[in-house]
Amino acid sequence: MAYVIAISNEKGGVAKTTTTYSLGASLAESGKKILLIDLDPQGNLTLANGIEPGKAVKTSHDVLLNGLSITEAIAKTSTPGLEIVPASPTLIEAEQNLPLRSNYAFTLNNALRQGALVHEYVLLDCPPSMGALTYNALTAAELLIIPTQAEYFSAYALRDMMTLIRRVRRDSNPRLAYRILITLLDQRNRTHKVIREQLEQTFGSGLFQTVIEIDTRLRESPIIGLPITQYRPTSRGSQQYRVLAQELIEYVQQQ
Amino acid sequence: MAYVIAISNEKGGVAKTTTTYSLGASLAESGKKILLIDLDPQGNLTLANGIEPGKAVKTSHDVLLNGLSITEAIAKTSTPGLEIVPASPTLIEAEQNLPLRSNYAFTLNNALRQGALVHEYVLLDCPPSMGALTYNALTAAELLIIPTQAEYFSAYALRDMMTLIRRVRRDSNPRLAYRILITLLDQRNRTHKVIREQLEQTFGSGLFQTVIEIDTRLRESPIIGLPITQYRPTSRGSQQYRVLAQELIEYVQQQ
Ligand SMILES: Nc1ncnc2c1ncn2[C@@H]1O[C@H](COP(=O)(O)OP(=O)(O)OP(=O)(O)O)[C@@H](O)[C@H]1O
Ligand SMILES: Nc1ncnc2c1ncn2[C@@H]1O[C@H](COP(=O)(O)OP(=O)(O)OP(=O)(O)O)[C@@H](O)[C@H]1O
Ligand SMILES: [Mg+2]
Ligand SMILES: [Mg+2]
Repeated sequence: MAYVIAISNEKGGVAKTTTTYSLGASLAESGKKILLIDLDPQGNLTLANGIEPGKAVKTSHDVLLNGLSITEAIAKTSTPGLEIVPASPTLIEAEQNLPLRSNYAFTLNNALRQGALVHEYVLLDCPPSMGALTYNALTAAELLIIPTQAEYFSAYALRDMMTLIRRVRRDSNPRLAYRILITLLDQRNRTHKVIREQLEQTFGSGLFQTVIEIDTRLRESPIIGLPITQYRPTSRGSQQYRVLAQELIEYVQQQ
Repeated sequence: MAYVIAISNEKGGVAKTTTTYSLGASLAESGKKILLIDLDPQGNLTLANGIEPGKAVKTSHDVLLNGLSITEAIAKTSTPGLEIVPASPTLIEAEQNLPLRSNYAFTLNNALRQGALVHEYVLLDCPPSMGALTYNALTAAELLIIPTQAEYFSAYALRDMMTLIRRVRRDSNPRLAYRILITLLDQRNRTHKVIREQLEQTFGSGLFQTVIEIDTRLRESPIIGLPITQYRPTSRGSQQYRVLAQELIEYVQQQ
């Protein structure tokens, strides 16, 4: 049974997509079979894999709204051990239409449970909102990873995310755990230092010990259509996401 | 009649809120009466003005869903000449419920036309999505400012924004114009240089000449609850947003 991880934060631009891709590729590199699912109408995860979101034939939209099985929607990527269910811009309709169905929150969870997936981990990239797509991801997940910048608006968004977690645990997924990941960190920046300390005090073990620092190589890799671990294997970004992958594997083993 | 500007981009974290606040404060500083309207359920613009989004009594949610007049929802800010209609987290319901009403796209436009507003400019901060709230903002606006980073995912999002503009012009607001604003620029970064040049070639005069560079003072000012022009009046952020305000005033005069 695959271990399902949602990567979500209402706050925009905190490296949700970059984390889904880089963490997924690092897990695949360590020999695990990984499935990425792009739930964002922007389709950045799909694009980063060199697939044009508007042109993908079978997508997460078909899985959520048209009953397509997950296994039929899976596409290959250039990375061994890493597969993807691409997004399409029409996913925006799912935000509107899913809530009109009874028990809509379980749509993705049911699709994942029905398919005889061979993957050890499934990673769900979410849009920057708390609508039906994100709600579906949190209902299907064992773990929610919340990428956050050490900045004021991002730190404030964690309050809303905690409220959402409580709601999901009460209504649809009592087992949902979370871990916060500090991303885009500039070690020399005073605001980043101060807010990181505040997050460590407030959340303690709710934070990953691994921190992802700013590394311009991470901006470059989606242009080439490769994950950071293949584009610049010795970069700081690659190393830090590999350390994160190890920390995650240890966390999962302890559960 | 107030000149209405929407600040929107589906891409998250591109400085929509920071631009709305800093540009609004720069326009107020030059003597104009400015109204900010926070249309994002995150309420970052509200928060940056020192108002707790969950505690604001009259909000943009009441204007859009409960027929409250704009003038009744206006709150003062600490900046002379700058007022705000705050957001509340319940705005998320507007994303779901507005589209169920006939002609929902004109809700904000009608509210703005009914109120005898004394403001010269109205600035609308939008959430990172292309749902009902953003659609309402684009229907009400004369000008759409699209903040964008000089990075791959942000540049790609412009494609979706252009499609959205064509749709709004066809269905609800033929007069909608747009201008792209490059934000968070690091002049020393190679990706930023290359993508900025590509944007200049692709969009030409569709880009503001003013560019906003990275300035950590802009991260600090929302913590204090003041706009950059009051928090650090001589900072690079303040100067660049003042130049932007002048470029905007000239643009509006030429229309
Ligand atoms: N560690 C890093 N160092 C430098 N740039 C980064 C890093 N992580 C992400 N980026 C860049 O920052 C921008 C935002 O990251 P990304 O798009 O992954 O965030 P997101 O949370 O998925 O955004 P959205 O809310 O729009 O979905 C992207 O241009 C990305 O390439
Ligand atoms: N020029 C700048 N220099 C440094 N930091 C900046 C600059 N502009 C914005 N920021 C910071 O970058 C982050 C993103 O900016 P902001 O929240 O305004 O973007 P947004 O597009 O409104 O995000 P969202 O999509 O979540 O609404 C914030 O933490 C903000 O303080
Ligand atoms: Mg993303
Ligand atoms: Mg914002």
